[in-house]
Amino acid sequence: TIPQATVARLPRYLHCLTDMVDSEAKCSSEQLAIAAGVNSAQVRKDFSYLGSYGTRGVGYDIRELRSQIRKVLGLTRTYPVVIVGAGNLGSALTNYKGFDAWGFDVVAVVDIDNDKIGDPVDGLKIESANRLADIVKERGIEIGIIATPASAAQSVANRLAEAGVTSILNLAPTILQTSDEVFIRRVDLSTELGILAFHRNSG
Amino acid sequence: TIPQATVARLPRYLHCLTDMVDSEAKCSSEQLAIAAGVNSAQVRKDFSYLGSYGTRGVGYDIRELRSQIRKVLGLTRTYPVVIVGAGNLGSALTNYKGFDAWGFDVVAVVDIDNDKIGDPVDGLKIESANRLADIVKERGIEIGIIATPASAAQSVANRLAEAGVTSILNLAPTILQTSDEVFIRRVDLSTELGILAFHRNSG
Ligand SMILES: NC(=O)c1ccc[n+]([C@@H]2O[C@H](COP(=O)([O-])OP(=O)(O)OC[C@H]3O[C@@H](n4cnc5c(N)ncnc54)[C@H](O)[C@@H]3O)[C@@H](O)[C@H]2O)c1
Ligand SMILES: NC(=O)c1ccc[n+]([C@@H]2O[C@H](COP(=O)([O-])OP(=O)(O)OC[C@H]3O[C@@H](n4cnc5c(N)ncnc54)[C@H](O)[C@@H]3O)[C@@H](O)[C@H]2O)c1
Repeated sequence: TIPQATVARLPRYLHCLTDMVDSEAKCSSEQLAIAAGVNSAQVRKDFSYLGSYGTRGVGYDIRELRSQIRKVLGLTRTYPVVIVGAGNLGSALTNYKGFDAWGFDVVAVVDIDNDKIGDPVDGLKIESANRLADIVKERGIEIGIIATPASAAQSVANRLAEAGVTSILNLAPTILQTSDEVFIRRVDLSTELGILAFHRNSG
Repeated sequence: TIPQATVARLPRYLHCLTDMVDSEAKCSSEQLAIAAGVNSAQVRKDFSYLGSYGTRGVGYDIRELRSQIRKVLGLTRTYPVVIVGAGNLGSALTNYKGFDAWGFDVVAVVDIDNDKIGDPVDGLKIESANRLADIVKERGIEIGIIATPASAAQSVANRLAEAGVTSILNLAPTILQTSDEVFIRRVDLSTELGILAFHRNSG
């Protein structure tokens, strides 16, 4: 099977290959390494897990590599997504067109604030979080994005899991406790700034 | 020196300790491990790099540990931050109060769109990106957050570096090429969703 660290780099290669596909037919592992910010031996090793070896002196076929990565990542179909929390961040995410290109389709955005429920956000209407389980079932939702305050994130994760959503992107600065079949990715922007601060101090 | 992987976990421990500090005086490595989503041996190892060993059977002093981590991360003072790009994401970030608690103070938000320049966002006014170098100097800005389209991100990074901002959080889905003294953290939400999709497919 493909190592986790390789999986985590595949979307990055996909971005780079997508930037190149309109201008080049082939690329070398060196070119891709520079574009992706890794070393070229890492590129060759990662692609060997996909069964892609490239041709010495010629490199990799960009279109073929892209479709290979998309297949491995499962990006050959659309994934219906729900965003929980229609505040600053949740609304920005709902408006974001960049997810469509990857096949992530935000089909619902829910909140508990009665002042927000019914408001339009990018072609959708904010719906009540009370209907989360029904919405998940009606629209076959597979991925949930948590954009609520940290204090609500755990109960939201529980309700998503109960409704059958076992892939969760948690944007609230808190660690969720979930059962093994729920897979969680976490992004915490304050942590990222904290790491930048560390590097400024250890100069 | 402290390993990179340990540094990346410190903000997470800080979140957990901050959640605990009002209710407990001490915590064990097991408690912290569960809260932070790592194993307890990792907790003990990470803290040994900080010179914190806890007392067998009693655990770690929460307040002491927090101030130790803040000191190591350099979070004992305020860092002036500029956000470049006042669109959906940039505005959400400017409105976000969570950064203040960590000492990250958004002191400017700039854009190139004349329709946006002069508009208020959370107590600030959107300023022209043409004045970036002056704004960095006038307000002693140390960290830059890039929230522009990917196509503009590289030129923005160059201008931030020229203006003396060598710590950058890049939110645009592109890999920046910068000189060695510029330190970059990257967050790409589509990549996070891509990794979730992979796990759904590999079952
Ligand atoms: N805005 C940012 O730039 C930013 C940056 C980093 C982290 N975050 C994190 O993202 C999360 C959202 O931030 P924000 O700035 O959008 O906050 P916000 O207060 O603007 O929005 C939160 C929304 O969640 C809703 N909500 C609360 N409990 C809920 C529940 N149980 N179910 C459904 N909706 C619920 C609220 O009604 C509100 O509309 C927070 O956890 C924050 O720490 C935000
Ligand atoms: N909105 C999201 O939820 C989200 C999610 C993931 C990634 N992103 C990434 O974050 C970035 C911003 O996304 P968004 O949704 O806010 O886009 P947006 O189009 O709403 O905002 C981008 C802003 O950047 C400004 N801009 C363009 N070039 C500039 C330059 N050279 N200097 C200063 N400002 C400039 C534009 O005028 C605009 O106001 C994009 O790269 C996007 O891919 C956004």
